[in-house]
Amino acid sequence: VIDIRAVSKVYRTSDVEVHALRSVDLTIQRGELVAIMGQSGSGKSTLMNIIGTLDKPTDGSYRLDGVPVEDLDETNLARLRNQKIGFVFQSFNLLPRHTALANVEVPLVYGRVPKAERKRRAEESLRRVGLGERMDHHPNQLSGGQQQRVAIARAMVTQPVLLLADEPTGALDTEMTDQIMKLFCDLHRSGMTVVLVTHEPQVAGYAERIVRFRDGRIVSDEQNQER
Amino acid sequence: VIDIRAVSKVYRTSDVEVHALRSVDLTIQRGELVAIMGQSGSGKSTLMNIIGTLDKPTDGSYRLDGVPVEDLDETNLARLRNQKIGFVFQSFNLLPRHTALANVEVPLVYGRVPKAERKRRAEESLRRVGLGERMDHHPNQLSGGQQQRVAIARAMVTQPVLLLADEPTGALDTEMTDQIMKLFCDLHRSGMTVVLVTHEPQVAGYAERIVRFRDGRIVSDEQNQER
Ligand SMILES: Nc1ncnc2c1ncn2[C@@H]1O[C@H](COP(=O)(O)OP(=O)(O)OP(=O)(O)O)[C@@H](O)[C@H]1O
Ligand SMILES: Nc1ncnc2c1ncn2[C@@H]1O[C@H](COP(=O)(O)OP(=O)(O)OP(=O)(O)O)[C@@H](O)[C@H]1O
Ligand SMILES: [Mg+2]
Ligand SMILES: [Mg+2]
Repeated sequence: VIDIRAVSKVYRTSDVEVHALRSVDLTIQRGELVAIMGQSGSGKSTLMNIIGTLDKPTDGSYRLDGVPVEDLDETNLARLRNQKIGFVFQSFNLLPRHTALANVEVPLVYGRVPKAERKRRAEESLRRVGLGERMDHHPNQLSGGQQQRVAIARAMVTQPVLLLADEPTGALDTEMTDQIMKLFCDLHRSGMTVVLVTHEPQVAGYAERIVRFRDGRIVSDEQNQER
Repeated sequence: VIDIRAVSKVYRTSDVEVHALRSVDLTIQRGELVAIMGQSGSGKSTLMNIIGTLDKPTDGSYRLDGVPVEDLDETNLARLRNQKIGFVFQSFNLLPRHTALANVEVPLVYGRVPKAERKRRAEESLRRVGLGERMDHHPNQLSGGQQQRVAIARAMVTQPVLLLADEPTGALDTEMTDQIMKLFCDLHRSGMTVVLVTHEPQVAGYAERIVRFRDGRIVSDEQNQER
């Protein structure tokens, strides 16, 4: 369970304060499929980085399965991230001089999974996103959409309990978008909690619940009627 | 005028050949507004890189305003790119340790525009994309959509005759997408040739002509009826 109470985030640059999040309250139950929408710059990625323990709030509290995240030291945070959370970054964040396969293996290396099993699971994850023919390509030998799918395969390979995906289909065409969303629905049906950021109505249509942001605040939080 | 005849592009990796473009014929007249669509991996970015003289075809010929591009040396190509072509990359390609303003000034520095005029034109370009309040931010202090808008402002700032935009609205919400497309239509009305890659029907709807790719080939090339 994700339990966010009165969380604010303020960035201080040279001469100005940017209030990216303004006292946000949000609870997400285990096994939910939630879409977060909102204009460019409204605080969606900032929230996802906090939920994924990649960034700390300026104010307020965040509990993950009842445990206050601010009480965890870096070692425990790193273990929590590696074993419980899969993250698809908005900017992909692939390792440039590594193949698609090696990129997907990275979280398994941190998780001390033996080499043969690592390779098998990474290959399977790449096949599930339609990249069976591109495993040896480096990021700069892949198209934009293919790079995004490598990032998705990497986030799924550890079979996390929580999948956080920030605009996971931004570089994909409508057909591939549907394929990836069906994959996320399979993972959701098997019990995974999935939180995704999107500005595409086609993607939000798959979610059970849609949370909308505007200027750092939640302006609506509704069950998705169309599902 | 862009005149592409029987252009192919083959990437050779360690053990396999990837045919990204297969004998493509395409002519784009001055002042057209053309959208290129197609599945992920179908060759769209490869074509844009060739049109923008950032990459060379493996086979076939490319003439820009009647001049065979393969006959130009690197100095002439660089001058042609800087003065005639604006490019919005699919991966933004911003300079990390530079502000948004400095990033937009880069093409004007190459074009030897004096400092005061440079600053004025870069500020105006950033305001046109709605980033008047973020000029001093570095790329890692901007949201995904804001970074994309900096890349758009940089491509427009030299007032090129040809604007090439590769998924220019991939990180933008529907409202901002409309704002950017209206901006592109203004530029098009003032005589600029605009070629954009998109997988979003909302964006293709603005174009005069829609060219569709599949597996490295053009499968359709039609006037847009809905405009
Ligand atoms: N440097 C390279 N070496 C090998 N293959 C490459 C290289 N660059 C691209 N490719 C391959 O060429 C094909 C075309 O890539 P391209 O980037 O043009 O696709 P795209 O249509 O832009 O796709 P997307 O919508 O995902 O951005 C892809 O299958 C890709 O894997
Ligand atoms: N390191 C930083 N320093 C200063 N301001 C920042 C920083 N990171 C983000 N911001 C600002 O915080 C606000 C929220 O950014 P965020 O990345 O959460 O937006 P977003 O909703 O994900 O937008 P997009 O849809 O464009 O990705 C933006 O206005 C952005 O300029
Ligand atoms: Mg974002
Ligand atoms: Mg591309």
